[in-house]
Amino acid sequence: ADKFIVIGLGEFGLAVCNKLSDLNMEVLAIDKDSEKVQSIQTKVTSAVTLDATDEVSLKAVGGGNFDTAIVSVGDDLEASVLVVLHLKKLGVKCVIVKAASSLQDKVLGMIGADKIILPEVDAGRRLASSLVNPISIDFSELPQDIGYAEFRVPKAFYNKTIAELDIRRKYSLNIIGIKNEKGAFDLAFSPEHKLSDSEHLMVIGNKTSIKKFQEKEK
Amino acid sequence: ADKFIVIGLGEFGLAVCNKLSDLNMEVLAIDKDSEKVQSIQTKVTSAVTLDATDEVSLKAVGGGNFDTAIVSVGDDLEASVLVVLHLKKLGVKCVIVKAASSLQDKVLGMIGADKIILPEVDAGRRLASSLVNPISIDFSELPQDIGYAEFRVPKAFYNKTIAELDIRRKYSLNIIGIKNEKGAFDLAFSPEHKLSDSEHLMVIGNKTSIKKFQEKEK
Ligand SMILES: Nc1ncnc2c1ncn2[C@@H]1O[C@H](COP(=O)(O)OP(=O)(O)OP(=O)(O)O)[C@@H](O)[C@H]1O
Ligand SMILES: Nc1ncnc2c1ncn2[C@@H]1O[C@H](COP(=O)(O)OP(=O)(O)OP(=O)(O)O)[C@@H](O)[C@H]1O
Repeated sequence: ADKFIVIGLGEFGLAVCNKLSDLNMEVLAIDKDSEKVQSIQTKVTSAVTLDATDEVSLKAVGGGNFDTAIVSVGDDLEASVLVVLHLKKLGVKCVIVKAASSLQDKVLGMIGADKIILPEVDAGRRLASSLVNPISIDFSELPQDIGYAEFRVPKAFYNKTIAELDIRRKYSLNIIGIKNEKGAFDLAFSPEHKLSDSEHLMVIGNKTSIKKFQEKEK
Repeated sequence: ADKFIVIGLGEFGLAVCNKLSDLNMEVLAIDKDSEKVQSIQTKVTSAVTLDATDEVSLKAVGGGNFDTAIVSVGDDLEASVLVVLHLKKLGVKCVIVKAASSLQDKVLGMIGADKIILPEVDAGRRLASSLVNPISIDFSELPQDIGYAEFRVPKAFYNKTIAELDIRRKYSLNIIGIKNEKGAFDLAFSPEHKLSDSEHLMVIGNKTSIKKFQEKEK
């Protein structure tokens, strides 16, 4: 669960390696370019030079032992397809691929990639939104230890009001909204609103507090 | 303020054009490749085929009349540099550039770009964070009409407690935290906390509610 194989050390793959390592994850970094492998050696758990389109090499480094693989081997669709197919054949549960274009996105989805990233499209959309709505600061600017989660209303909360439950004080969580079963949500709910089993709580708070709440209310 | 010039219609530029147009912004789309210009013609306000490294052409289409330019002309650093310099010379206030690498990032910053985007680095970091902390849903998944903002404590609020101010009911805003003058913030503040003039309110709510509050508390 905290073991990752990252294949392809371009800007994207490198950023993934660096961030995963900063978060203390175990990372095996792979690239066919030995210079790139060398420059990341000290940062990750291990780094190996090999051609990931060669199934034998991938198997030799234990590629199949990872739950999650992140693949970004550049514009060559054939290379991306081969690497994805090898990883799935070796039993990797979650194969994430960076696609070089919307067309590649389609193809990679069809051959079994579990998640496809289009950095340019994502970045373009985000930039446009932030230019039109500067008031909505990118939430990813909120500090790293803050999380957002949605919870079914726990049995113990049925028919109680938000005010009487005193959630902020008891759980260090902030309810920012209530979702109904259709997915519509209300951010302007009254503190006197009584919670029901068909609702979900939209919650913000410290990630530790969120985890604690999840454990407790199971 | 809602007039944009987008130069370069690769995946990034295209995504910017599409999103800005969806948000009803005025968009002039530019590319040297007439096929790309044609395919976006019906989506944007206007689309023109020209070489943006040619200052005369840029001036001819009124490049200087835009407040914001978004430039993504590919891997050729020289082309990016030329386009940025021309736009600044024509008087464009905000020139945003997509850089092809961390090295380009440095150079473009030094020659006057106001904001530089590195989609692969951003995407790699975000992916890594979401893999380690699946519990923290990407806030940009919160619906488009929700915003986050920070406000100085209005004079009328000095020395009052959050509880007595009843901000959620009066302003449809949710205070998720309080920032002090050093930038440190507290998400677990007590409702009995008295607000002071050295603090900032960290607020989430409907964007309309945020705007109203901004107007009112000036
Ligand atoms: N078959 C392969 N096996 C291992 N590594 C490979 C293979 N093919 C390409 N690579 C590596 O993948 C990396 C891809 O980076 P490149 O800059 O070409 O593309 P990219 O994915 O578009 O990069 P970026 O993330 O910067 O946008 C390179 O470091 C390259 O050496
Ligand atoms: N001097 C120029 N004037 C106008 N358009 C240009 C100029 N140079 C390049 N372009 C255009 O900019 C676009 C750049 O897209 P390209 O796919 O090469 O790079 P990119 O910025 O890496 O794209 P992506 O956003 O897909 O990552 C192309 O459509 C190209 O025609």
